[in-house]
Amino acid sequence: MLKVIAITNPKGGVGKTTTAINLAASLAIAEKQVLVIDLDPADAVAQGLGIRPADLDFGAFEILSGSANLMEAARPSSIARLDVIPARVGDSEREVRFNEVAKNRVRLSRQIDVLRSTNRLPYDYILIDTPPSLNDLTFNALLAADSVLVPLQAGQYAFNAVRRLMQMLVRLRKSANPGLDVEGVVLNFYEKGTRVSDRALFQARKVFRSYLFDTVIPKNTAIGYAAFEAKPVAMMDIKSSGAQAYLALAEEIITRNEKH
Amino acid sequence: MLKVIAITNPKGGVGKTTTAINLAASLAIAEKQVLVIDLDPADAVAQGLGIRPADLDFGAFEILSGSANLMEAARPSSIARLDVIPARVGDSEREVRFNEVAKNRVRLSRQIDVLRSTNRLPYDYILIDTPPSLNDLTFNALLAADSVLVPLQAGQYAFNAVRRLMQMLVRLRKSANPGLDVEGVVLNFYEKGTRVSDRALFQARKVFRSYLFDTVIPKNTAIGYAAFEAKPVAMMDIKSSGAQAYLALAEEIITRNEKH
Ligand SMILES: Nc1ncnc2c1ncn2[C@@H]1O[C@H](COP(=O)(O)OP(=O)(O)OP(=O)(O)O)[C@@H](O)[C@H]1O
Ligand SMILES: Nc1ncnc2c1ncn2[C@@H]1O[C@H](COP(=O)(O)OP(=O)(O)OP(=O)(O)O)[C@@H](O)[C@H]1O
Ligand SMILES: [Mg+2]
Ligand SMILES: [Mg+2]
Repeated sequence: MLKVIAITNPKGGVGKTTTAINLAASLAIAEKQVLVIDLDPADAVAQGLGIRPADLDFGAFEILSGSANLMEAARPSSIARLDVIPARVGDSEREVRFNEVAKNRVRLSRQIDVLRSTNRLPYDYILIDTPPSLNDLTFNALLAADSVLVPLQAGQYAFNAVRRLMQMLVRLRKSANPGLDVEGVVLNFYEKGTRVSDRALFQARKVFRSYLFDTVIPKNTAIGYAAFEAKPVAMMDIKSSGAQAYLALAEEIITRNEKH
Repeated sequence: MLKVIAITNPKGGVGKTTTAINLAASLAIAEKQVLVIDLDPADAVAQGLGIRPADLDFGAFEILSGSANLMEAARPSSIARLDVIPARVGDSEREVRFNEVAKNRVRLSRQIDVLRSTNRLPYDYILIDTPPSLNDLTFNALLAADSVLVPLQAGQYAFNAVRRLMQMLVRLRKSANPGLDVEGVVLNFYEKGTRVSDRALFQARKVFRSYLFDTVIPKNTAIGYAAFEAKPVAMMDIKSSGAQAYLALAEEIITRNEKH
């Protein structure tokens, strides 16, 4: 079974990259074969996993421009069962080009279809990190994905952005990817007992109902610090509240997807 | 004297909108005439100032599509001397259209040139909020601006994004806006005494030198809470550390710009 999940929210700084890295590592710890693809020119997935994109031959840039396929570009990380494809954008010249080749919004989904058609599927989960924007790069991810996972930050501007995303998903389902599901919404930066967080959790339960994951990701300095150490938080401090939350999120996703 | 400042950083969630709203309010408190224009389809500036874009006739959408000019679209806010032009995007249909009309990257700068040519300038400062992306909407702001103000979040992925932005600015200066200056970089979410913040301040001073504002914006729950109350933090609690920081930032900008 191959499940492709796009990690998306047009609101910036909600924890898309942090979730991509830490959920991928947690799924790998739970014995799943995992690939993380970075479609954000910021190339933060590589940074958070201690990988220098310039050292590699290929990245998402080459995949979208058609000069490499997924298996040629996938590289092992320092974590067992976790492969990575960084954006590998580099400079502003290539960033402009990356946005141009992404105008063909089915490039990534074509590559994933090839992967699905092989006999032995190399991965159980593919996670795709996206930029904070509803642009052609994010559309490439949404057309390639089976479902969307939406990190939600406790904060005032957060809910409108998710509404914008959900409206866009309705358009996409009608036009290009009828099977696109919502994997779920996960509340991040939760600070127990603060007004902003308690209000956000209450509102999120009301608005997203069963789409809201039971797991809530706490605001946890270990998560921010692990990014400096260029490793997933579970590899830095498995007992931290952040690491435990992402392991729980991985379990929740595995249970939802594999019980059928 | 009219000074146009674009508030930009391709990294998401660093406090662009928060800075646009609170700096604008602080400049107005310091007796300046101020206009805030929102080029982010998230329309968070309107939300943070308690304005419903749907109640207005025009927004940045109409300005970029050529059906209204700046003075027709500008509306007073509840704060004296502070006018607002929301993005006024509404739904995903208009969001797609907004990105299309923005392909003409000089639309906004043309409108601002018209404003500059009038005898009595209505504003001392125009602040432009931008989406977390180096896209055509952000380029409209960068081509219309005299300078760029960059909020910087203390965090691992923050510095690379500013490097990407600075590289893009070099290209822009050569191609389209030779006079584009850097107004400064302001450190946000500063938590005194934490490793992540102390490291960020040290690094920011080393990397940005005199571009780094002396004023540092603290992480302050009043700032997040004021957004829920749909007002600038100075209007909710002028003694809060957040309000005091934005007043100091306004003073610093006024001193830098008006001493010549
Ligand atoms: N639960 C958490 N606790 C503490 N810090 C966190 C948490 N989640 C994310 N962070 C930190 O917050 C910052 C923003 O997170 P991140 O960069 O993952 O968001 P993003 O949605 O990918 O941003 P962008 O929109 O720019 O792509 C990072 O510095 C990250 O280390
Ligand atoms: N100094 C601060 N202290 C506490 N909360 C803050 C501070 N600055 C910003 N915030 C909160 O952090 C969140 C992100 O800020 P904001 O939305 O202004 O960033 P942004 O850069 O405009 O995001 P985007 O990239 O999505 O446009 C908001 O919920 C805001 O209220
Ligand atoms: Mg990210
Ligand atoms: Mg914003």
